[in-house]
Amino acid sequence: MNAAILGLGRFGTQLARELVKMRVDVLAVDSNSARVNELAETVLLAAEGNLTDVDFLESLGLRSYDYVVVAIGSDIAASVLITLTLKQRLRLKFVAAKSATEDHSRALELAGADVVVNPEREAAVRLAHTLGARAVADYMSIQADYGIAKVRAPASVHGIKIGDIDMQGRFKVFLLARVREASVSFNPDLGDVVKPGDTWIVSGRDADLAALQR
Amino acid sequence: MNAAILGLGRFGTQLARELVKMRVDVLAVDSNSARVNELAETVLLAAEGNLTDVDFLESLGLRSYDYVVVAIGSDIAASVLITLTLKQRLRLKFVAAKSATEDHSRALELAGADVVVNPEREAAVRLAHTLGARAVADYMSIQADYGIAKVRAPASVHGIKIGDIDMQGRFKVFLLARVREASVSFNPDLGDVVKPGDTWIVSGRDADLAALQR
Ligand SMILES: Nc1ncnc2c1ncn2[C@@H]1O[C@H](COP(=O)(O)OP(=O)(O)OP(=O)(O)O)[C@@H](O)[C@H]1O
Ligand SMILES: Nc1ncnc2c1ncn2[C@@H]1O[C@H](COP(=O)(O)OP(=O)(O)OP(=O)(O)O)[C@@H](O)[C@H]1O
Repeated sequence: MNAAILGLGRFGTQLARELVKMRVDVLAVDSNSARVNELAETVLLAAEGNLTDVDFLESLGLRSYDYVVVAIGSDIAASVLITLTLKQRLRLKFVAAKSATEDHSRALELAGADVVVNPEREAAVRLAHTLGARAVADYMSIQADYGIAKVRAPASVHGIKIGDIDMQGRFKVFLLARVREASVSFNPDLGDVVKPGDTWIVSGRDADLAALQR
Repeated sequence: MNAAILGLGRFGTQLARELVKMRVDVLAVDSNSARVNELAETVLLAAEGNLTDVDFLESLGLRSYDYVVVAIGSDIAASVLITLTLKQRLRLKFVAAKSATEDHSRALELAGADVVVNPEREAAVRLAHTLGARAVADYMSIQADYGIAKVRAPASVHGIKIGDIDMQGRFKVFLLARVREASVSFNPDLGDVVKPGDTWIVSGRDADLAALQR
């Protein structure tokens, strides 16, 4: 397996190092000689030059690589031009590209990128959901004899507004979050009507959770 | 559930937006008024000011937030100072911080960060392994009547160098990768000795894969 990494910023450099750890044959390219030199001892091949120069790009023999990654984030025009050249002119089978913004991602897709990676956005979404999971776990850990369960919203309240349901009085549970079509809401709108298929993440005593699960 | 996001670069902004989608109550803070204004309509609360100013930091009432995220990547000193102040002086229960480099991560851990996020490094590692998995799948798809299997390295070759094993002749398979202690190698060193516990990812005809699996 081999891979070519074009652009050796933090993302490109970390990618090259991880592939080398997996004993993949790596070509690393950048116009900045210091960055090329920093990786020259680690990777199989390193090259220095301007990737927007089509002659230089063609001289790299990229067609013999399984995977090529365009790891240039902040120069959006360069990133899109290189990706377009690799996919449409050189007809490479697989090109992944790093994106900095949603518009950048869209342009890379139009240019033909097979995979678009936006590290900040993906890490942000991942952390948001990690915090959500922690909120559920933290809530559970402070309620000693309470559990947490994921239950289908009861048929008896389909079509009823969340705010009109007396969760404590009627079901003896606390509604932590509502999940609908894979999207989780921690403070569902009180005017929101319960739909069949809604899932509730609720906290309560085990007997009450069990009753809801039936 | 509520969360405070300190620093509204691409990571902080995407994090705030995703939490708002999950209907979490969000406080967004930055010294740059344009960035604060951009999010002011989306989040519950927004504030503008210098987060390295301890009086300003204390005025935000962060103790009433479940989670606080320091989303300042490029000013390492500011990021570490703010994290230290939040954990050691304000004694906040949970602080996540964004890091730009390994040294930055280490400093954030020393400062007491509960979670350190390095988007470029994590995305790079994830892409490296995605490419590895694709390499295995691609290899499989071009060999019509061949399969791929993960098998324990046979006891008969424990202690033998990889390069001294005639994979084709003896086992009638091609060694795609070797997995040892959760670390995968696509081109294992030919001088590397097979250890008990090694797993091989091999390609071959089903009957030969089955023979190896016994
Ligand atoms: N036209 C080009 N030819 C060759 N190398 C280039 C070209 N443009 C940018 N680079 C290199 O690509 C690397 C990454 O570029 P840049 O810093 O713009 O991306 P980034 O995505 O912001 O970086 P990071 O991965 O650190 O977040 C730099 O080392 C830069 O020298
Ligand atoms: N001392 C400070 N007080 C308040 N806001 C700050 C301070 N230092 C930096 N910021 C803000 O934090 C935000 C993110 O900072 P910066 O651009 O350094 O981080 P980054 O991690 O490189 O960004 P990105 O998330 O876009 O990759 C910026 O909007 C900046 O205005």
